[in-house]
Amino acid sequence: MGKIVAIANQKGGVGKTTTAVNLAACLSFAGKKVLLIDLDPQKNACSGLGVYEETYQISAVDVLLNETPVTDAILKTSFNNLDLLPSSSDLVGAEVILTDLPMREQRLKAALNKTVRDMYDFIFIDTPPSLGLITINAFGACHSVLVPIQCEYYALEGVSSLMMTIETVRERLNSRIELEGIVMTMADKRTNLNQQVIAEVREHFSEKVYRTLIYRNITLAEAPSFGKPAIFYNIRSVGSNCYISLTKEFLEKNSQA
Amino acid sequence: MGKIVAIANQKGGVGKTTTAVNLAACLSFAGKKVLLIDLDPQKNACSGLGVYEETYQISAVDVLLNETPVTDAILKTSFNNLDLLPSSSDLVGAEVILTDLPMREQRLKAALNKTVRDMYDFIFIDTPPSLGLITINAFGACHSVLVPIQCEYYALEGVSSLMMTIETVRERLNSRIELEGIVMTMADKRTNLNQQVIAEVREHFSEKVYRTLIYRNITLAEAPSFGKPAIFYNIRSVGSNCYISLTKEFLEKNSQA
Ligand SMILES: Nc1ncnc2c1ncn2[C@@H]1O[C@H](COP(=O)(O)OP(=O)(O)OP(=O)(O)O)[C@@H](O)[C@H]1O
Ligand SMILES: Nc1ncnc2c1ncn2[C@@H]1O[C@H](COP(=O)(O)OP(=O)(O)OP(=O)(O)O)[C@@H](O)[C@H]1O
Ligand SMILES: [Mg+2]
Ligand SMILES: [Mg+2]
Repeated sequence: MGKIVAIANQKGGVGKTTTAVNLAACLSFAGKKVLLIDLDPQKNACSGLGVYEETYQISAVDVLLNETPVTDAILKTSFNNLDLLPSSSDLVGAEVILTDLPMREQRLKAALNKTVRDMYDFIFIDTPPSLGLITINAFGACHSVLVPIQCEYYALEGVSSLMMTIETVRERLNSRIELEGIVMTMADKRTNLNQQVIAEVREHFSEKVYRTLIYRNITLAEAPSFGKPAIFYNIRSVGSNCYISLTKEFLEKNSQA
Repeated sequence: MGKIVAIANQKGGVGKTTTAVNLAACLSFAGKKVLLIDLDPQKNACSGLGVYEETYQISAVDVLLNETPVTDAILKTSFNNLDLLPSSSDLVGAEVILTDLPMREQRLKAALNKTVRDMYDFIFIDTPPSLGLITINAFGACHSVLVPIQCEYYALEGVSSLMMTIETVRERLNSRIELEGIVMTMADKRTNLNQQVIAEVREHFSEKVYRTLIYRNITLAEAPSFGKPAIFYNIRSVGSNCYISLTKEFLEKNSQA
C-alpha cells in the first residue's frame, strides 16, 4: 500500500509536472487511490488540477516547517480518487528556513506516516527544478524516483549528477530508494536530434527506460489552462494516449493491473 | 561600460540559457565585448559555447565562495569578443555553504568590480531555475534583468513572484535594478494558446515586451549539441534570425548601435 514515487529532474521544463499530473490522473481514472504532493513553489501541479492558492489555507509549507499533519492539508480535487497536498509560493523562503531545522532532510518522510500511506495506492511528489533541500526531502521520503528526460541535448547533461544525488541519498538518508524508471518526454518523430538523445538514454539505462514515448502534443500544453489533466480535457488526443500507455507500463512494473 | 544583465526566470526550461548564449554571441559578432557568466550547476551555457568542465579548474564557485578574482576564472571561447566565466556542478553544494557566509547576497557584486566591468560592453549572467541565493547574487550584481517567458500556460504563473522578488531586491539589496525587458520564447504561429499568452503578457507589461518573438525552431535545439550558438551553426535559420532581430532591439534600447 502507498508506494511513494518522487518525480524529479533538476533540468527545468522537462515535463515533471505534466507527468505527475497526467500519470496521477490516469491511475485514479483506473480506480487507484492517488495522492499528488506539489513541492514546487510555482504551484503548477495545483493549477494543472484546477486548484488555486486562494482556495486553501494550509499547504506543504506547513507540513515541512510546522509539522502540520498531512491529513489536515490534503484537498479533494474534482477528479475521483485523486487528492492533492497543495504547495505555496512560500516554499521559496521555506527552503532557507529548513536549513536550520532538526532532521531537515527527513521532515517529509516523517509526515508521510503509515496512516497516510495506507489511504492511497500511490503517492506522487512533484518537485522543483533543483537538487536543493526540498527535492532532498522528496528523495528521503520516497520508495523510488521517476525521471522525465526531455529529448533534447541540454537535458542530457544533468542526468549524471541527478543519478549521483540519488546514490548519495541511498547511502546517507534512504537506503530503499531506487530508480522507478525514465520516461522520454516531448519527443518529435521528425527530428534526428530526438532520435539520437533517445538512443543514447536507452543505451545507458536500457530496461529502466519506458517503452512509451511522450510525444510533443498541443493538448498537453493546453489542458493546464483549463485546470484539467489531458484525459479529462481531450481523451482522444495523442497526449492522452501517451499517458494512458505510460500508466499501463507503470502498473505492469508495479505488478498490479 | 560594462552593463550587467541577469537572465532569469524561476520557471524551468523557458529559454534562459538559449537566450543568454545567443544574445551574447550576436552582440560579440556585432563587435561588442561580452562576458557570459554561467551560474547554473547544469553548465548548459558552457556547453552551448563548446566549453566543457574537464578543460578548466576555476569556476564561478571559487569566485562566490573563495573570493577568487573574476579575471583568474575567465576563459576565452572560440568566438571573438566573447568570454566565459564557467560554472561547475559544485554550485549545487555552494548554495548551502553561501547561506552561512558574510555578505552572502553581495558576493558576485563585489567580484564584478570596476576593472572587470571596464573590460566589457555587456556582462550577461545565466541563472538556474530558482529564486535561491545564487539567483539573488545575480540580482544583487546586475543593472537589469532580462526575463524570457515561454508562450505556455504554466510559464505565466511564476511571473508575478519573479517581479515581486525583483522589487524586494530593489528595496533591500540593489536600488538600481530594473527590468531590461521580456522576451517571448518558443512561440508557435499555429496555436491559439501561444497567441493568448503573448497577448496577456503584452497587455500587462506593454513596451517592456520585445517586439521580436523567438519562434520554436530546430536550430536552437540542435546548435548546443555542436557547442555553438545558432549564428555560428546555421546563420540563415529562423532561430538565428530571431536572435539577430532581438539583438538589434536590445541595442536600440541601450542606445548603442
Ligand atoms: N509532451 C508535451 N507536449 C507539449 N507540451 C508539453 C509536453 N509536456 C509538457 N509540455 C509543456 O511544456 C512546458 C514544460 O512542462 P512542465 O511544466 O511539465 O515541466 P517541468 O519539468 O515540470 O518544469 P519545471 O522545471 O519548471 O518544474 C509546460 O508548459 C507544459 O505544458
Ligand atoms: N526557440 C526555441 N526553439 C526550439 N528549442 C528551443 C528554443 N529555445 C530553447 N530551446 C530548447 O528548449 C530547451 C530548454 O531551453 P533552455 O535550456 O535554454 O531553457 P532554460 O530556461 O535555460 O532551462 P533551465 O530552467 O533548465 O535553465 C533546450 O533543450 C533548448 O535547446
Ligand atoms: Mg514543474
Ligand atoms: Mg538554463
